[in-house]
Amino acid sequence: MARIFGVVSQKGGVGKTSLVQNLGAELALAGRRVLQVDLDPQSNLTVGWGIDPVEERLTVYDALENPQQTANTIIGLRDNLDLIPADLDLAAAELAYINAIDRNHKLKKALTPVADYYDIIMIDAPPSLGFFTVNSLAAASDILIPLQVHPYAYKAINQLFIIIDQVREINPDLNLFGLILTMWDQRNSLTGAIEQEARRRFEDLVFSNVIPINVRIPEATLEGLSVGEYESSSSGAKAYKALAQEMIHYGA
Amino acid sequence: MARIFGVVSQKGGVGKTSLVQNLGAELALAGRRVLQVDLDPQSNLTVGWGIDPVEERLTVYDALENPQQTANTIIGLRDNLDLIPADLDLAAAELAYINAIDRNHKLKKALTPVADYYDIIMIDAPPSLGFFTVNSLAAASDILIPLQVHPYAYKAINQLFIIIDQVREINPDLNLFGLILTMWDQRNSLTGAIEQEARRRFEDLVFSNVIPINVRIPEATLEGLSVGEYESSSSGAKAYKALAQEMIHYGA
Ligand SMILES: Nc1ncnc2c1ncn2[C@@H]1O[C@H](COP(=O)(O)OP(=O)(O)OP(=O)(O)O)[C@@H](O)[C@H]1O
Ligand SMILES: Nc1ncnc2c1ncn2[C@@H]1O[C@H](COP(=O)(O)OP(=O)(O)OP(=O)(O)O)[C@@H](O)[C@H]1O
Ligand SMILES: [Mg+2]
Ligand SMILES: [Mg+2]
Repeated sequence: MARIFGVVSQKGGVGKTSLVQNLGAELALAGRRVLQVDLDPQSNLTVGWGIDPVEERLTVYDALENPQQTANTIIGLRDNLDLIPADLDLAAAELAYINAIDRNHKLKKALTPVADYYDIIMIDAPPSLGFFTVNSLAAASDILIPLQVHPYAYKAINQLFIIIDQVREINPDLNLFGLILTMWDQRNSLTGAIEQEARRRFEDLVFSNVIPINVRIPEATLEGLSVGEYESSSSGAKAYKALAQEMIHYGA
Repeated sequence: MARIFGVVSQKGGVGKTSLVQNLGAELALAGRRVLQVDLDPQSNLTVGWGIDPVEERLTVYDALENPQQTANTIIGLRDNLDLIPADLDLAAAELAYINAIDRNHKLKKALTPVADYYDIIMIDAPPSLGFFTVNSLAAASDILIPLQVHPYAYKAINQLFIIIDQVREINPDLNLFGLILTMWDQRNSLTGAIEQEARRRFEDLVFSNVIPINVRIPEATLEGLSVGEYESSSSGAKAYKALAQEMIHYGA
């Protein structure tokens, strides 16, 4: 049975999509069978892999609608690495299921038919605490929180923890796997201050490896590649690779 | 009658809140009577001004509920500069008004009683194209789009333009005032590529002044200050001041 990671933060632009794409790619290179799920109508993860969300294809919305279809939505990206893409139509799901009894379990049901084919499933979600993030957390076994070393992102953690506790009412075994410091910039004092505060408060929940600010990360998305494929010697690529090893060390 | 600017982008972390706070502060210093509205449940604009959203007070939600209350929600920040704060309870508004006939006009109605006291109103909204962004656009006379010089943010423009066109059905005079390049970093090639593409496509809708990457911007929020107050000699502070002058030159 796959370990399912919900990558969540309601703060925008903290590196959720980048984490799913690049950490997932490194875990696949390390031999884990990985499925990435784009649960954001913005479809950045889909775009990041060079797939045009405008083209007609089955998407995660089709899987939510009919779990029997899930296998047909899967795109093979690389060895050991698959994707369930999204498109803008996914935005309609939030209201479509407003009165559905199983509203919060749509994704869990969609993933059940395929979960056994994978070791790791990673779910990208939009910057909000609504339907998509709740579905991700309800489907997940584990949570990964990218924590940008900025004040607003740090302050967002309290509210996120409240939502996580609420979701534990329907998913009691939901485990916080860890926090990953992102957009880390040793040149500025803010990085140090936020890192120190985060490690003091969350202790060993914060991974040792941080993701530094590195322009190769957004550049790689223009090519539809992971940053490791785009430039393996870059600080960003090395960081995700090291993080993957740390994740594996802790049981991923 | 105030000119009402909706500052919008569904891409997260592109500098919406920073733009409202800092550009608004500079416009107030230049003598414009400015009201800032925090229409994001995350309340980052409120926090950025050093106001604790947890404390009991009237917020923008009270103004949405009862426009007669709007004046009572206003906090005086500085000379010529006021704020309507938010708190986390605002998240409930999206569903509370799901069947309201005037669902999209709640903010417009809330601002009408106070609009004449101001020259400029600036509205911060969350990273989505839902209720809050639509309300901002429906209340606005003008739109400002912060455009982070990254691929995902650039790709988000198409969808944003579609929503703007839709809102023009209920707000026909809605004017796109301009796009502001943010997190501009002359050290990396991506900045140049995205800037060139944006200026080619949107021409003089893109302001000449850009907002550079500058750590003083997030640092200032820790102190509840605008970046101009925090460190007026910083590149960030100078950029917002120059941008304010450019806005005034174009009629703000
Ligand atoms: N460590 C990094 N260094 C430099 N740029 C980065 C880094 N991580 C991510 N980025 C870039 O910053 C932007 C924001 O990252 P990303 O889109 O992954 O965040 P997100 O949390 O998924 O955003 P959203 O909230 O909009 O979904 C993207 O353009 C991405 O390529
Ligand atoms: N030019 C800049 N240089 C460095 N940091 C910046 C700059 N502009 C904004 N920031 C910081 O980057 C983060 C994202 O900016 P901000 O919160 O203003 O974006 P946003 O679009 O409002 O995000 P959200 O989508 O979450 O509402 C914040 O921590 C902010 O302080
Ligand atoms: Mg994302
Ligand atoms: Mg914001």
